[in-house]
Amino acid sequence: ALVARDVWKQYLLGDVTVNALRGVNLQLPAGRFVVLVGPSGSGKTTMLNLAGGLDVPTKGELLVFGRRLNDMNEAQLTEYRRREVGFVFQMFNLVPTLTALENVRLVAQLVGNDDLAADTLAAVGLAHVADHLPSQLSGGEQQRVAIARALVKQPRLLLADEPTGALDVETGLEVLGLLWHETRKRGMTVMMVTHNTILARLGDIVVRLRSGQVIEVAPGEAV
Amino acid sequence: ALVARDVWKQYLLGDVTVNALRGVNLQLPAGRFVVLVGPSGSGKTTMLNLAGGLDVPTKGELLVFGRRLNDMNEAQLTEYRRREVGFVFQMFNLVPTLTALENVRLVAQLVGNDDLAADTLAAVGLAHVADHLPSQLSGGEQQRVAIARALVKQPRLLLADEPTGALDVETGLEVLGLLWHETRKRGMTVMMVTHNTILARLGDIVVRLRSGQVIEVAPGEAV
Ligand SMILES: Nc1ncnc2c1ncn2[C@@H]1O[C@H](COP(=O)(O)OP(=O)(O)OP(=O)(O)O)[C@@H](O)[C@H]1O
Ligand SMILES: Nc1ncnc2c1ncn2[C@@H]1O[C@H](COP(=O)(O)OP(=O)(O)OP(=O)(O)O)[C@@H](O)[C@H]1O
Ligand SMILES: [Mg+2]
Ligand SMILES: [Mg+2]
Repeated sequence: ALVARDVWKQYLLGDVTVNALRGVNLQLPAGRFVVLVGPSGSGKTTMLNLAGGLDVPTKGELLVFGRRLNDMNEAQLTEYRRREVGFVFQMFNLVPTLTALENVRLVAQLVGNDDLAADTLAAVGLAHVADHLPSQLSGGEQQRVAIARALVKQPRLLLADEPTGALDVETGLEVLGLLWHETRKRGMTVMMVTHNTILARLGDIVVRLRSGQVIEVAPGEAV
Repeated sequence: ALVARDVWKQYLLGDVTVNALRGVNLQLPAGRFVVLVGPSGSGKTTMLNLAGGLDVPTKGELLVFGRRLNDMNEAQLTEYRRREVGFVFQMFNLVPTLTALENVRLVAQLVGNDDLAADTLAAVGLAHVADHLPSQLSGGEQQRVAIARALVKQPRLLLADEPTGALDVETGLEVLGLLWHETRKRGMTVMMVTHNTILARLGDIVVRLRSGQVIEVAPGEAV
């Protein structure tokens, strides 16, 4: 599903270069539940943003489902994201003026799946707060709306940035069960960032980052 | 430090009443590291907001360091917060146009502790990103700036809403060590929300919430 060859992501801050990713090499097959782990600041969110076409590498090659993302222009990246990618952001990024249900429906409509919205919201345990605005939701509830919104698209690639970070253990496992079900049932490819060492081991593949480099790729315990 | 008697927090959404807290009774001594746990949506953030004077109870009595918060007006609550409380928000709430260091310094200046800002930022491991804006920081880095900003005030009461939620285990433990040090060294009272069951046990006192009620108050393993 994903091939990264010597991928770098650099930011310029004044006259200092910040190397968020330094020469990442990676090959991930489709339909797997990939877990991305590593310390704070090691480049996990950056990795996800590149895989989802939300950002472009400074150098190197990045292919997802055979498409060369590093060559695409804005319009092509937007199209790629819309069709293929569901994103659960680390900061949720919900539309503040829309209710929980409307936030999910907004995406459901884009893919002609209007009625799926209410079902997906129920699947993450939020039927009872469907008409709350984000500001009227708890942190974990906002996170689950973000997850529902990404899932309702039935994307080929789900990029989840610490999707259980604001959830208690029980709720987090319920959510993971959902993601696993979609992976096994519909062949969805998942790349999930987590710093929960227990959840990390539950993936098919565990990719470990440190200081912008991949230092290990190992099978998880799902295997 | 804190006495809550039959505290309720209710929200009106259309014609539906949401009971975020339903008759909470609690007595917590000062200088303790109190951990607040419970499922997503159980009322933890609401509890913290009331203790910090960011919000007012709908009914009931709430006394912190002997002051009756439920009787205070806006000006009195603002003064209470400014003098006594350091808050680490679940969503960080950094000033987006100020750098990491400036965000911390803003608060340090309020309490005449200007030079403490750089030291506190270093204590949470962020000296190397002091001049990044929040949008140029990773999730865990933003969270640590929020922690530094709360600590630099040397508050009597530190309210931390899942302060390690975006951190890997190692970094999270470093941060907790910092909070513990402040508690033992300067008698700071801490109320920390976490859904990490291991960290939860490290408190002096563990308060368990469910559906807006306190269902258990027990000693932690720090005792
Ligand atoms: N302004 C509001 N209007 C209506 N309901 C609200 C409002 N704020 C919070 N709630 C509801 O009150 C309940 C408790 O919210 P709170 O944020 O305290 O939960 P929490 O324990 O912090 O959850 P989490 O672990 O997910 O952060 C939630 O069910 C939420 O939907
Ligand atoms: N726009 C930017 N400009 C400059 N530096 C940046 C920018 N965005 C990210 N960085 C830096 O790049 C590094 C990697 O960031 P990234 O968000 O990928 O980390 P992360 O692994 O997701 O961390 P966390 O676990 O804390 O969320 C960080 O040190 C961060 O300060
Ligand atoms: Mg991140
Ligand atoms: Mg909360």
